[in-house]
Amino acid sequence: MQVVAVSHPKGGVAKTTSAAALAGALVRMGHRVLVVDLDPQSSLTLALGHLPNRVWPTLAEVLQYRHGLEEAVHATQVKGLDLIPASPKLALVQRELHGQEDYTVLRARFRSWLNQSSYDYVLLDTPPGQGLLTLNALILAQQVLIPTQPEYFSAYALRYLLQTIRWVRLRFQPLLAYQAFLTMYQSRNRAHAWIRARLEVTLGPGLCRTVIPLDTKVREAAIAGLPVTHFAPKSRAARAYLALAQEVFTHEQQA
Amino acid sequence: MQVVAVSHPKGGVAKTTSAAALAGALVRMGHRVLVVDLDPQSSLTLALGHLPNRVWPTLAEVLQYRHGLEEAVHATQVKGLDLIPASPKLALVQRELHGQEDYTVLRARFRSWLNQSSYDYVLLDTPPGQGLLTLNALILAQQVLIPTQPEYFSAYALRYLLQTIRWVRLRFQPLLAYQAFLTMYQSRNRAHAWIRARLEVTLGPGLCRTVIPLDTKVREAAIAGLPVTHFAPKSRAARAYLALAQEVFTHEQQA
Ligand SMILES: Nc1ncnc2c1ncn2[C@@H]1O[C@H](COP(=O)(O)OP(=O)(O)OP(=O)(O)O)[C@@H](O)[C@H]1O
Ligand SMILES: Nc1ncnc2c1ncn2[C@@H]1O[C@H](COP(=O)(O)OP(=O)(O)OP(=O)(O)O)[C@@H](O)[C@H]1O
Ligand SMILES: [Mg+2]
Ligand SMILES: [Mg+2]
Repeated sequence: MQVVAVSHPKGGVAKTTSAAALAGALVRMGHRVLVVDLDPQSSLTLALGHLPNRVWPTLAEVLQYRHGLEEAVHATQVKGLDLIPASPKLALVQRELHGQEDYTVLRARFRSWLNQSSYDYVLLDTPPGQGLLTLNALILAQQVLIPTQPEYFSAYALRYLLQTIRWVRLRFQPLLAYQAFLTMYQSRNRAHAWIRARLEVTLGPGLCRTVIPLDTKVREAAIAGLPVTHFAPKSRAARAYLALAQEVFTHEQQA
Repeated sequence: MQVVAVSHPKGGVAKTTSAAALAGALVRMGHRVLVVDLDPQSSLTLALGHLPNRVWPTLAEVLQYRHGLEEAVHATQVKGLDLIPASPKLALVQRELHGQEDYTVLRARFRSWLNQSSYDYVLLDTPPGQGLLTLNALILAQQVLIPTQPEYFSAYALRYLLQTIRWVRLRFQPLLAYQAFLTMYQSRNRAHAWIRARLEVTLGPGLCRTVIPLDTKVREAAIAGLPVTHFAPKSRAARAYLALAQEVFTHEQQA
């Protein structure tokens, strides 16, 4: 059982899209997968066909110790892929965590339950920024996948997440590994090639070889409530996410 | 003097790009403008040519009462456009706000100083999500501009911001106005036209007629540290932001 956080402090770099698509790829590879939505904006919940104001209970009720984990697991349109949804109430839960001495509630709630569950992979989708929900995800996870858009703000903000990973390694988990990968990549765009070359230098083995191309099928998949791997399996994005899952999950690269 | 917040809880919808470009447009219209970066990721600081780990003092020192506002104002490459930069330390300031009875520190620090300053417009760039820094911006501002990408997650998350605006109107400022506008719009994209039509119905006069097109000049402007209105004044995005500034700022539409 492998717990993987998908995180990047910059907004709109394809964290949610990647969490859904990698989960879809892992299901295609024959694994049983659980995804957890930690974003009060609930994009992953929407991306997998649920409405955050209807589906219940959600992660908020689990973190408030109002419901068990089992009850918050919901099926998706993809067999073998389950979801613990988010809701706007998570913002309240995050605010309440600030007052607490020990804010590592995700680990406290999930750790022993996950070890006994039958999932092969658990993917955690995090909100933008570096709030306490994101920190909780990094403390529970064994591996962080970092979607990075080949543009200035996102490449620059990467350093903030790498600093946080170093801090989590010191305080909580010395073996927390990370790998970044490029998303929404356009091979004919000179600025994209330039940023890619720079990231290869600064990240070395920490940057995946597989690159996710810009592909409008991704946006259509979100409206259909399906990962792009299941909405348009022959699309360039679906094939790239399958290749990425094989690169990242077959031999865990330490970085 | 008009204080305007640029906000949307979804990440990557062009909040920062719009704050810089609208400020550039207002300068072209002859106004003196101050922009304030409230995002710990400091994208607006980068977008206007400063490095968050070098420029000092920043908004964090102002909100901690360590430095006066005057000292935190920095010039940009655009004459008539000044910046109060952000830094990663803002994340710490935001965490500290959680413990306080009265978290409306932005209004406390800025209100009387702004009334005496010679700026015509002050634009506040907010981080994604709905944390206390964003809430502070909505409490100080008289108008909220809401950049909205014509895609599923961003159109859905709009409701969360509108709820927050209604709450701020009840608790703090009954006259807080808002207007949404479409960004990164591709006229030949059917899903974009569909989402636009839906937003016209749900928002009515709250949706601007001016639409900002997808334009690669925007990304190049960010690397050059200039608003797109000054980097590529004849570009489609620059002309659209000028038209948007004229639509929004000449006759304040209440919504
Ligand atoms: N490969 C791709 N091709 C085209 N569009 C994409 C691709 N990946 C993501 N997108 C689109 O980019 C937008 C941002 O993606 P997404 O919401 O997954 O990012 P995020 O990092 O999760 O955002 P947030 O910071 O708000 O959580 C969405 O509209 C999504 O559909
Ligand atoms: N009209 C446009 N055409 C092309 N690219 C654009 C346009 N507007 C914004 N972008 C690009 O989209 C990305 C996201 O924009 P930006 O960072 O301004 O969004 P944001 O809402 O401020 O993100 P965050 O939620 O992280 O604060 C940036 O790479 C930016 O250059
Ligand atoms: Mg997301
Ligand atoms: Mg921004």
